[in-house]
Amino acid sequence: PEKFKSLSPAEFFYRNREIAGFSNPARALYQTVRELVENALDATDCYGILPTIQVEISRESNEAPHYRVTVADNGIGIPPEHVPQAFGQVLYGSKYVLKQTRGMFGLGVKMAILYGQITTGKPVIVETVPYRSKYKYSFKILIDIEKNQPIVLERKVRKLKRRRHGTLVSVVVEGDWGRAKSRIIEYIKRTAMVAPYANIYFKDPDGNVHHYPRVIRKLPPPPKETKPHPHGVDIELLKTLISNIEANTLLEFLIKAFQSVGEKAAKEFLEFAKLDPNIKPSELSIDDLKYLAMKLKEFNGFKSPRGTSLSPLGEEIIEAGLKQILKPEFVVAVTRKPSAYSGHPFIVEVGIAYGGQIPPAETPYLYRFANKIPLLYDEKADVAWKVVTEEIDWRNYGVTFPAPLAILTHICSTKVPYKGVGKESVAEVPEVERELKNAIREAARKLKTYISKKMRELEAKKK
Amino acid sequence: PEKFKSLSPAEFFYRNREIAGFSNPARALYQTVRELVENALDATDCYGILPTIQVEISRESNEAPHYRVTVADNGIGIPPEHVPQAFGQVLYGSKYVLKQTRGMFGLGVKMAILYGQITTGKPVIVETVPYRSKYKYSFKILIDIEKNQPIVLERKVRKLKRRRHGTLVSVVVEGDWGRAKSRIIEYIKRTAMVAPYANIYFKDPDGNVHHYPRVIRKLPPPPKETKPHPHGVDIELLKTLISNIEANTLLEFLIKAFQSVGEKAAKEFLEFAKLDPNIKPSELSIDDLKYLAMKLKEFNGFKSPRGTSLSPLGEEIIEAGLKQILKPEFVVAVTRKPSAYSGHPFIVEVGIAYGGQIPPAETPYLYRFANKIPLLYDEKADVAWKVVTEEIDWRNYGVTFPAPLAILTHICSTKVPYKGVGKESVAEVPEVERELKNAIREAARKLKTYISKKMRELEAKKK
Ligand SMILES: Nc1ncnc2c1ncn2[C@@H]1O[C@H](COP(=O)(O)OP(=O)(O)OP(=O)(O)O)[C@@H](O)[C@H]1O
Ligand SMILES: Nc1ncnc2c1ncn2[C@@H]1O[C@H](COP(=O)(O)OP(=O)(O)OP(=O)(O)O)[C@@H](O)[C@H]1O
Ligand SMILES: [Mg+2]
Ligand SMILES: [Mg+2]
Repeated sequence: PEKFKSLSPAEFFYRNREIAGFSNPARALYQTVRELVENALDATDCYGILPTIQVEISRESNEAPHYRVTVADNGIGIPPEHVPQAFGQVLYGSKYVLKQTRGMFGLGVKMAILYGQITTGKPVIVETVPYRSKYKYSFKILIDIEKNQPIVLERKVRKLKRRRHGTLVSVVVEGDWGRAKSRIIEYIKRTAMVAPYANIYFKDPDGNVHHYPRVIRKLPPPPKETKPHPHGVDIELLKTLISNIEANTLLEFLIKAFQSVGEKAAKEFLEFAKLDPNIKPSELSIDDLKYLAMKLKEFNGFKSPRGTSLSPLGEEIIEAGLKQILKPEFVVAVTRKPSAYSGHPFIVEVGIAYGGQIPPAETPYLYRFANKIPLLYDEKADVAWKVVTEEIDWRNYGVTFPAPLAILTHICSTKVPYKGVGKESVAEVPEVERELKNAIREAARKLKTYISKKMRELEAKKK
Repeated sequence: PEKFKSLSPAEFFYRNREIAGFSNPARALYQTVRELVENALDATDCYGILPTIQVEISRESNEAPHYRVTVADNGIGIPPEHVPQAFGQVLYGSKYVLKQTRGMFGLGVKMAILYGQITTGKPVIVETVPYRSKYKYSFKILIDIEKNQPIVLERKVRKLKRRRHGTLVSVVVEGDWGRAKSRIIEYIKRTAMVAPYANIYFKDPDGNVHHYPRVIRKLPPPPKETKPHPHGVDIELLKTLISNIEANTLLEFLIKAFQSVGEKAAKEFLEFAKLDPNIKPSELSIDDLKYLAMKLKEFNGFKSPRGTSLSPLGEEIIEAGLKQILKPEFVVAVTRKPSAYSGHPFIVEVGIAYGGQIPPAETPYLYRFANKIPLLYDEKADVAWKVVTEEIDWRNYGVTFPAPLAILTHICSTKVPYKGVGKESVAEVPEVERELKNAIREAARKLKTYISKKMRELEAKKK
């Protein structure tokens, strides 16, 4: 007889933690660091705060390979009433909105805490000073895996002597610094490369301090939450929007619910779909909703999604970042206009660096980023690798391998189509693939001009 | 101010369905078919029933690309009191036990139902006759996404005229038969290839019937549920075992909780760990548990995990399958002894086919299987691809590319270390990687013997 049971989300991700990147101690140490760093950056640069982030990994025990990972930031902090669930309940967070953020699943820090809990038994330490608060709140939290809820072991409140804001998160996990070292150092380095406005300190278990000082004081404009685009609808989303939005008529509903839908576009759409503008949205049947969803996706008269919910790096930052780490002789960057897939706005940006101190290689060096996060694993499964190695004929641009060629790709979106919850590679979404190809070609044409010019100069010198 | 909220598991997987393989209509149609077929096979061959499986995909609508996917089986059926949750609650199932089954997440059929619900609005139809029941139960179910619970639209009971048992599941999803066709046909073909004891009928939207008749009447012994192996412990697992198992002493607990731990091994372990055999397990502190987990993983005196919870294909089935689809001139198969990773038993099996009707190619053709499921996507991200293309020097075995070489790999385990919930590629777990390499070398040595013999015969002919 079959034993039926249900799992809580905490139990599910505990059993299947390799799916979230916690597949062995080295990888788990890496994932722990990045989940905490990504939360710290989301709490700062998405809010117009110049980030100061301190990362420390130290050996916690001599007998066992246990490491304490601590990340402190000067971000907006967390309201104390939300701390227990934000750290103790899987699938709980503040990033379930349509805006470009690094976080998106409500799972990341809980995976690190779970992994620490099962390998070392230690609770997470959270200290937070919410923006404008006079108090610092300190917690020690474990996760009740079966119930998927927090166990608050300790909660303290202390009045601050001087005003500040931010958060510190500290966990102890089983890890393997020897194997993880190069990737963790590279992750921090590439994070800093695309965040030159951030002050990042990283102290590692060998006692070395890696410091990436702030080099510009200008923050890119923070992304703004947006409404869904009509091309992204399905029946369930329509049901949810109808029950959450006050609208007496279908016309009013369309204008209120969606981005890119003004009164004129809404009226044109209703005519196209042959729908009565005055129907009460709550009176639509499932078949009506099915029809409405189909027509909304079909209609071409809506403006394309705008980029206000996005925060691209910009060509200046990409070129400066490539110059700094690669010391190439040529560099170019391209930031494309906003595009969309399934109603989600996205922007593709590409940088190409050539020559100089880049060692020639059989394939290009690929630096992948998504929502400003460096992606270091699963390169060959990523859509960017496919485009760079299979869809671009580099000989058309004067490049023959082995060549000193490096490519940076950045995909930013209200929803990056990751292949897995570990956020290591991006899926082959056709619209994204097409934009990557176009962006690389645009940049490669400028590389071609440079290479040809250089060839002519060499020819001229010989004569 | 940040908007904090929690998501139900249904909501989480609805929003992030590309992570479960539902990334575009073609891929979603494929995933829908396979989730239903894998459930049907688990309900038959794991219970000593010779499977008869009927799969039908038909075009449901002329205006929209909607397809009805129906899979019927002669399996053990589902008890009616569990049907609503089995089909209407994400993270609910009967395969959360330590035994080799195709299913493992309690998610698969719900993803197909969710996807159908959001793209076509149609509920799932489930008809089931549990083993030995006199009644057939019919349901129509939708998923309440926000609450992650079933909405039973219809439930009927009918007395059977003649005895039988099995289940029928039918959903309507948005799909793309044109793009998905070749992969779906290949999936069914490879499923039949490793299940020659199954009768499989597949009727596609073009009206074609693909029939894979039963060719052997002998079923492999069904896998048996096992207890965890001590090398797979962590602090949380110990806590759970202690609260679920009646044991007055630590000695009794060790013997009852784990596989491969008899009285002698338990006593030797307690001596090694310097622990008192008579402690009451419920009185162990978190630090005691941490120490116990560490020592259990360290101790070498436990027998390695046994293979009773596994059900390998066997060399006969692998060779027959390769011969049937490839018509090679040479074929060999190797089934390794059971091994383990993190306390989970696993067996690696490999088949090599060479020459005959296999067209020469620059890389080997790779047929990957895990727990008898054919894996058709994400080949380059799979550990098997890495081993076959990077860790074996084929010239050592007389193979130079282009070569007419095909390799079949099968990994079976109580927990296949998939990279994602869509079950398309296997992660690089060191123990599994090592076993794959050893299995391929073992088979390749026999290929080498064959190739050398053939070369000598050719040489002899020339003289
Ligand atoms: N350093 C921090 N500063 C401010 N808020 C934080 C910080 N760390 C975590 N949080 C809050 O806790 C929530 C949960 O974090 P968690 O990493 O689990 O999920 P997420 O970042 O929303 O998504 P993801 O799973 O993709 O990382 C966040 O949404 C955020 O509101
Ligand atoms: N055709 C079937 N015959 C018998 N039981 C079935 C059938 N289909 C589904 N079930 C039952 O419903 C449960 C849920 O199925 P579901 O596919 O969601 O999860 P699973 O198969 O356990 O795991 P996975 O997510 O890996 O597929 C199964 O565990 C099984 O008990
Ligand atoms: Mg996060
Ligand atoms: Mg299943």
